[in-house]
Amino acid sequence: HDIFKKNDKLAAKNREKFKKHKVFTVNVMGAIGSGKTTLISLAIEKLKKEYNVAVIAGDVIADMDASRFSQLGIPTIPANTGKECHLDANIVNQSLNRVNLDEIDILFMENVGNLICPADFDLGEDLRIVVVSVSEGDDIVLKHPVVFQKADIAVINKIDIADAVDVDTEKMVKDVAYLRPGIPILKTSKKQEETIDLWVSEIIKAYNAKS
Amino acid sequence: HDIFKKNDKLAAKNREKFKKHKVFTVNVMGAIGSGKTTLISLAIEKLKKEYNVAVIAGDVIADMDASRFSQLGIPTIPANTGKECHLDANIVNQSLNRVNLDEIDILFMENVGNLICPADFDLGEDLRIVVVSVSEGDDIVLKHPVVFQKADIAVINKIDIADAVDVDTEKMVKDVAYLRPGIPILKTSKKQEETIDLWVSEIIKAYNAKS
Ligand SMILES: Nc1nc2c(ncn2[C@@H]2O[C@H](COP(=O)(O)OP(=O)(O)OP(=O)(O)O)[C@@H](O)[C@H]2O)c(=O)[nH]1
Ligand SMILES: Nc1nc2c(ncn2[C@@H]2O[C@H](COP(=O)(O)OP(=O)(O)OP(=O)(O)O)[C@@H](O)[C@H]2O)c(=O)[nH]1
Ligand SMILES: [Mg+2]
Ligand SMILES: [Mg+2]
Ligand SMILES: [Zn+2]
Ligand SMILES: [Zn+2]
Repeated sequence: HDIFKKNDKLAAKNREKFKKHKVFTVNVMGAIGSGKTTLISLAIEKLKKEYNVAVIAGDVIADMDASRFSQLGIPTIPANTGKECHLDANIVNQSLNRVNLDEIDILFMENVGNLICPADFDLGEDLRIVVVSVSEGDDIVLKHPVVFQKADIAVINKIDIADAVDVDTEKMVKDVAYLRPGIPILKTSKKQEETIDLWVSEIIKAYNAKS
Repeated sequence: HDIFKKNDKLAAKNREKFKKHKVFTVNVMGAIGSGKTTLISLAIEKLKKEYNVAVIAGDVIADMDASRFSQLGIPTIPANTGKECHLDANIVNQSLNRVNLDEIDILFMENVGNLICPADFDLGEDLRIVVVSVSEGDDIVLKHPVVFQKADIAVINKIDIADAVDVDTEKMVKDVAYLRPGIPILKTSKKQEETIDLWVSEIIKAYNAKS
């Protein structure tokens, strides 16, 4: 596919740039409203004391999430994706011109809410995260195999409301493990601090493995 | 845009076909896991006594939703969209070959979970529904203006868990009214029968207006 070839070339360029400036990059994909911004924000709050963190907020209308990030006092680049339903290497490449990569240790990229297209667009990232929430229903994992097959970490969020939506989180965990044996599968809730600590530790683990 | 021109031509063909066979068609769009299948299923249960109902279930992997529909004993056409993140007029056109339109009064088309691309692909439908749920967050409406600007009915679902996710449903209603003044905005929960009766009555109202 021409589009993918073109994207992969640019993704490789991004990867080179990140490597050169020693930036660890995280592509956070997930369903609409699954909690991507919440989880990235909570991670930034914990990480920013010891690491230089920045974020690219990608969406149709990026400034809503971007303002949540900039409130945390870190470099934030809103990336309006318009009619595109996924971030691509080109948008990321252009965003990189707006930030000083030498001043960044960890760069988060919040992808557009979508479990289909983002799976096919390499951004040049080191780490691929997929976030789904219990409120999307427990068949959501098997319905979107490709994005899970390419994930490095899977997050099942909003576990505090699992009973309210009567969803079996263990089924969701099993389904992820079936599609992608061996990857870390985190169950999180913004209301349960220990789950957030684990989420942050997984990012730090991957960061250390890369350094 | 070439893709849209091509789609619009085929959508017009579909529209002609539906008109010829007197089929009332409903395009149900919405976020991933917002409750499209649930709402369509509940509507089918009430409508099938008096109307001949059928459904096209569109998704990456369509058979999960399709089996929920076929259990209701109505003609169900699974439409696998593969890497496409939206139903288009072509997929619908092909699906129509697999059903006897003379035997159908109301045809539901469940779109792929996505609030971006489906807005741009006319399927040839009579009625456009957009479903979001409170669990996606109350900024979800303003983040996706185009799909709401083209909607005929907006549904804010899962109101039974609004407090559990601390979302202001009235803000969501206001945001829809701002983008698309005058359209019916329904607040629903699968657990609150009266909200489902209202949802079904809106469909019947539109059906009668068309006949
Ligand atoms: N109950 C509960 N609600 C949560 C949790 N995490 C996020 N939310 C809520 O879910 C809604 C969406 O959260 P966001 O962080 O904006 O989700 P998102 O994935 O960034 O959304 P988009 O960028 O619009 O796709 C908000 O109302 C959050 O408060 C959680 O762990 N539990
Ligand atoms: N609490 C609550 N849960 C609901 C409601 N409606 C649907 N759900 C749950 O939400 C989840 C998703 O429902 P579906 O009907 O499959 O949603 P969908 O929009 O068809 O999902 P996709 O086709 O995969 O995009 C399921 O676990 C449902 O039981 C509701 O009104 N209240
Ligand atoms: Mg977000
Ligand atoms: Mg469905
Ligand atoms: Zn797409
Ligand atoms: Zn799309």
